[in-house]
Amino acid sequence: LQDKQLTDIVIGDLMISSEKVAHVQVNNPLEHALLVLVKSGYSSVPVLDASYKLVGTIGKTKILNEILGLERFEVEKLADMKVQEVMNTDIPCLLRDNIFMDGLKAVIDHPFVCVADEEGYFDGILTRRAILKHIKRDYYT
Amino acid sequence: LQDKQLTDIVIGDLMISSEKVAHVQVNNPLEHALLVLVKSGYSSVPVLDASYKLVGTIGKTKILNEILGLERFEVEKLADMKVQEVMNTDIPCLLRDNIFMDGLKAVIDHPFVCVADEEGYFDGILTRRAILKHIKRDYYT
Ligand SMILES: Nc1ncnc2c1ncn2[C@@H]1O[C@@H]2COP(=O)(O)O[C@H]3[C@@H](O)[C@H](n4cnc5c(N)ncnc54)O[C@@H]3COP(=O)(O)O[C@H]2[C@H]1O
Ligand SMILES: Nc1ncnc2c1ncn2[C@@H]1O[C@@H]2COP(=O)(O)O[C@H]3[C@@H](O)[C@H](n4cnc5c(N)ncnc54)O[C@@H]3COP(=O)(O)O[C@H]2[C@H]1O
Repeated sequence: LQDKQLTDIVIGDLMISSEKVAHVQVNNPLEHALLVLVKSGYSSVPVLDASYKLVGTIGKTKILNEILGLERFEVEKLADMKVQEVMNTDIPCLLRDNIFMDGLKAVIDHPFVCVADEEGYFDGILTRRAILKHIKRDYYT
Repeated sequence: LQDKQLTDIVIGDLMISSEKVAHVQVNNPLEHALLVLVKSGYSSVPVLDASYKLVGTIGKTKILNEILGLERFEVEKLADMKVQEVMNTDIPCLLRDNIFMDGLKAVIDHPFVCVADEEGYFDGILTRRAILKHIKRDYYT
């Protein structure tokens, strides 16, 4: 990776691979999802199904919006709702052998972008931080 | 801005200026801060004092962590606590005439970095998105 030119770098070189990515399952209750998000510290994480295929993403903003009532945050609703009802399914996705520029373009509007294989199995995530670190190195060499 | 070289770009050229930045006041109750965050959709925003000096940042993760009890999220605590007790004061800061590279380095570990003048008055925020958009343009020209 150290010696590779920016033009030879692919998404697979920079992504955080799936085993290191915090995620939730599509049928988890929202309460579990919010706990995962608060304890991991992440604003948003991927949503997978039982066979580890990528189905969407879910974040704190969306969950909190769902339970914001007229007078207070209705935390009791968290136990009744499922990730599936609230998750974002309209998400960009990359392949591990897409090129660096595809990654740069994708993260302009998204803090992270999911990586999946052609059958939809979750491979990992490409973060803005990974892209920025690599750009900084590129500028200094 | 269009014709400026990357080496001539300063933070002031790329930042979102203060009037467009959602923020909270240091003495607001946490309940108000969380409402601002949920309604604006932002994960974290600057905290200012009454004279518009920058004092810190506050985000959803920190607030939710504060109210996470053993059995549930204790939303009633939100009315009792103030932004000041929970905000992050250990934050990086830039000057509007710092150079592009200072900005790139600063956003590697932070989704946004506050910009203030030498007396500490809030000027705006530099976001990762602003840096990434500019880099993409730089790579294409
Ligand atoms: N535990 C931690 N240790 C050190 N720094 C931390 C951290 N948690 C967050 N950060 C810093 O804050 C940035 C924004 O995190 P956020 O959770 O909003 O947004 C994150 C989160 O939604 C997701 N993400 C990152 N790593 C993840 C992981 N291992 N599992 C699941 N999601 C992850 O990708 C987004 C962008 O991540 P990125 O690294 O570019 O940017 C991260 C990173 O610079
Ligand atoms: N209303 C909206 N419209 C379009 N896109 C939206 C959006 N809200 C969020 N995004 C997208 O999501 C990214 C992460 O937003 P987040 O709120 O976690 O993290 C944000 C937020 O904490 C802060 N931020 C950005 N703009 C702000 C503003 N006008 N006022 C206060 N804070 C702001 O800077 C962080 C990084 O912002 P950045 O633009 O790099 O990256 C943003 C942007 O790409």
